[in-house]
Amino acid sequence: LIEMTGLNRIYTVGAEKVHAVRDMDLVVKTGEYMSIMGASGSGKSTLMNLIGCLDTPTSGNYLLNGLDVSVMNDDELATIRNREIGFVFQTFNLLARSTAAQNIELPLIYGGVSERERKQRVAEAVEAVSLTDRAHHKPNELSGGQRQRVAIARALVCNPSLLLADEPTGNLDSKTSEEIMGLLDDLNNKGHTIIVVTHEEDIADHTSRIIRLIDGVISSDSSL
Amino acid sequence: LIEMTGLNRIYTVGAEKVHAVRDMDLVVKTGEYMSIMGASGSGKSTLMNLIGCLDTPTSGNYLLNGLDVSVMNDDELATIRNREIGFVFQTFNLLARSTAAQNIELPLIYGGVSERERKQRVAEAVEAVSLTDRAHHKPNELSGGQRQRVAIARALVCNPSLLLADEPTGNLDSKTSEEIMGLLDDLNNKGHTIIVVTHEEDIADHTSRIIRLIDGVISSDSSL
Ligand SMILES: Nc1ncnc2c1ncn2[C@@H]1O[C@H](COP(=O)(O)OP(=O)(O)OP(=O)(O)O)[C@@H](O)[C@H]1O
Ligand SMILES: Nc1ncnc2c1ncn2[C@@H]1O[C@H](COP(=O)(O)OP(=O)(O)OP(=O)(O)O)[C@@H](O)[C@H]1O
Ligand SMILES: [Mg+2]
Ligand SMILES: [Mg+2]
Repeated sequence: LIEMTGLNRIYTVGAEKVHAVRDMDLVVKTGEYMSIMGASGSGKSTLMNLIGCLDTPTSGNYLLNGLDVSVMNDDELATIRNREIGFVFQTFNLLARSTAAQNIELPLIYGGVSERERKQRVAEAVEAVSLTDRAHHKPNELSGGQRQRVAIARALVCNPSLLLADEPTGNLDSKTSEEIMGLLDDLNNKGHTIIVVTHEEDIADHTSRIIRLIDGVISSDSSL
Repeated sequence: LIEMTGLNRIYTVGAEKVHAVRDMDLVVKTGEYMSIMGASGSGKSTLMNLIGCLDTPTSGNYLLNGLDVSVMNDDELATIRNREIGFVFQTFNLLARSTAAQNIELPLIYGGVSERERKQRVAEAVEAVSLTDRAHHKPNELSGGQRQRVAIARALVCNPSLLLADEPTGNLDSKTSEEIMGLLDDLNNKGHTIIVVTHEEDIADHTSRIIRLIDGVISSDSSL
């Protein structure tokens, strides 16, 4: 599914260059359930943004489902992101003036799903993350962990073939974390590919492969 | 230091009322090191905002250092918040157009500290959270855990007598979390009062008292 060769991402800040991802080779097969771990600042979110086509590498090759991402135009990238990939952001990125339910519905509106089916699927996603009695609240009327769950529901509602979750349980107590990981386990059992950034070993234990980053480089890979 | 009696906080959302903190009695002595735990949505951040004078209770009494907070005007509350209380927010609340160093310096500017001393203290705070090589980056040029550390450094730079930290390690790997908890341990050893919201038992184990919330009510208190 994912084939990265010699991938680099260098940020420029004034005169300084930050080499966040260095010369990375990574292969992820369809249906894999993988964790990415590593210290704060080691490049995990940068790598996730590259995988999810939210960011362009400085150099290197990225084949997604056999297609060369670097030769795609913005429309093609946007289509892939909306239809194939679900992304749970480390900072949630919810729309402040929309309710939880409206935020969760948005990818379905982009996907051209009928209103009747949208309402049905949003209700199911809201129920799955235990937010039924908060669905009409806006983000600033929700707790931190409730906002995180809205972000998760929004990523799940499209039934994405690739789910990218950047620290999805960082704001959740252990019981709620376990419920969320249960949802991810179910999704993987149906054949979806899941990549989770986490710094908690309990969360990583749900997955079947763990890669660890140090300063933008893969320092260990449990599948090797 | 903190004496709350019959405290309530009710949010109104349209026609609905959310009773986030219910009839709470809480006493915290100077120099205590306490954790607040509980499920997502149980009222932890709401309680922290009430303790930190960032929010007003719907009813009940709050004495801070023997002073009745409910009869203070905005200026008096702002003075207390700036001089006595350091707050690490669950969502960081950094200024997007300022660098990490500028964000950390801000409370010292409000406190009327001289420029020479400000530069010194900001450099020490940046060093304490291991961000020396990122101090000139803006928040969107930092990783999630680096932003969290900027928020922590900003709360610590005033040497506050009361530090309120709402899930300060949620975005940090275990090694960085331990370093941050080490900073809090040191602060408490110097006599400062520290209250930490966390959902991780390892973090709570640094503190000497744990209260647990269920639906806005204290369900257990290890000091009793
Ligand atoms: N401004 C608001 N308006 C309406 N309801 C709110 C508001 N802020 C919080 N709430 C509700 O009050 C309850 C308590 O919220 P609070 O943020 O204190 O929870 P929390 O314990 O910090 O949760 P988490 O662990 O998820 O951060 C939640 O159910 C939330 O939906
Ligand atoms: N837009 C940017 N401009 C400059 N530097 C950046 C930018 N975004 C990230 N960085 C830097 O790149 C490095 C990797 O960042 P990244 O967000 O990928 O880390 P991370 O592993 O996700 O960390 P965390 O666990 O703290 O979320 C960090 O040192 C960060 O300061
Ligand atoms: Mg990150
Ligand atoms: Mg909270």
